[in-house]
Amino acid sequence: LQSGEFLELNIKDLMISSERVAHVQIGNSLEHALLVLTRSGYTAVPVLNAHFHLLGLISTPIIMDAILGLERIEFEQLEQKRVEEVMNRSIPRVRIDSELKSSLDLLVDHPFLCVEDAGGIFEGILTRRSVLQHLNKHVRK
Amino acid sequence: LQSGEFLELNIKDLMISSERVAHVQIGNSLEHALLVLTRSGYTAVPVLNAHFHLLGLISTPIIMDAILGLERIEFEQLEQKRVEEVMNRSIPRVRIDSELKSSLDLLVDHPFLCVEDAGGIFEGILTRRSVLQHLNKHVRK
Ligand SMILES: Nc1ncnc2c1ncn2[C@@H]1O[C@@H]2COP(=O)(O)O[C@H]3[C@@H](O)[C@H](n4cnc5c(N)ncnc54)O[C@@H]3COP(=O)(O)O[C@H]2[C@H]1O
Ligand SMILES: Nc1ncnc2c1ncn2[C@@H]1O[C@@H]2COP(=O)(O)O[C@H]3[C@@H](O)[C@H](n4cnc5c(N)ncnc54)O[C@@H]3COP(=O)(O)O[C@H]2[C@H]1O
Repeated sequence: LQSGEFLELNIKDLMISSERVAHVQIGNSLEHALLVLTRSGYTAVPVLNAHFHLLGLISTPIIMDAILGLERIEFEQLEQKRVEEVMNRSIPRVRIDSELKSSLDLLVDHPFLCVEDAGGIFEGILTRRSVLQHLNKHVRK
Repeated sequence: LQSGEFLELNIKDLMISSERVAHVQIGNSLEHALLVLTRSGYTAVPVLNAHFHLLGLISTPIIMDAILGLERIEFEQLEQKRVEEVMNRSIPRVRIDSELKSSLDLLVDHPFLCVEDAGGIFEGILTRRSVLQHLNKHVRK
């Protein structure tokens, strides 16, 4: 397993392209977001605006925490709240032309990274799975 | 990055020991499970029995899918259903004395692996994060 070889692949080759990424739009309710998450089966997805700029991340933990009252989970709040009120805005962004090495650092703490082009347009996501699959191939040699 | 060196570490050294692992018990309701997940902030945790044997996995996607009705999410069902009715029973198990190499294979498709001893007692979990952190150290050398 040579680290040079392992790190040679581009982010573009390892990422899931934007058209295959489940996401929600700014302005959507938490109810809509929860339905998107439930139907896709994912626990977290990107939040984009109409111009396909990345604004943040919404996840089931974030949604559940937002409606956790003192006595019970207040499910009626799901229709009342919007994704922008609770989403995680401080997420790392990776440039599509950057080195895989810096992404490896970030994937230690993030299950996936959002990839952008120079103009800030959402290009896709780089997941732990794809990097581990790539690593596994190299370790097997 | 030498694969021999990278794979030398034991599962025991990389895993999160059982006393630090959030989990639910067989017999718990989905409402209890959802509260455990929400408070811990995790999206999936192991399901154990009273003897600390691993029985399955419960996650927010599984819970949400179980209460997703035709018209709306039927939150009242959370109190009615138990974890054993919906949990994922077909989960990989890793022996604490096994090689890291075989775990690497499994971590491509599973965010964490449950670790057991020879008697089937739950010992802890091996997460993608800990393996990626370990890999990252070796790549940086
Ligand atoms: N429908 C499915 N088919 C096959 N395997 C599935 C699956 N849903 C989940 N998994 C497995 O479970 C892992 C965790 O998924 P999670 O939804 O929590 O966390 C995911 C999710 O938040 C996000 N993600 C992955 N693919 C996505 C997509 N197409 N659209 C939106 N978000 C995605 O990236 C995180 C890490 O993904 P990663 O692939 O590394 O890791 C995934 C994958 O190994
Ligand atoms: N409280 C927290 N503090 C810091 N970082 C946090 C965190 N909660 C989540 N994360 C980050 O988010 C990743 C995905 O967490 P998730 O809960 O979906 O998926 C988790 C969860 O299902 C399970 N897990 C991890 N630690 C656990 C624990 N102590 N008890 C029970 N389950 C745990 O293993 C999966 C993969 O964990 P991994 O560490 O690789 O990856 C974690 C970690 O990088």
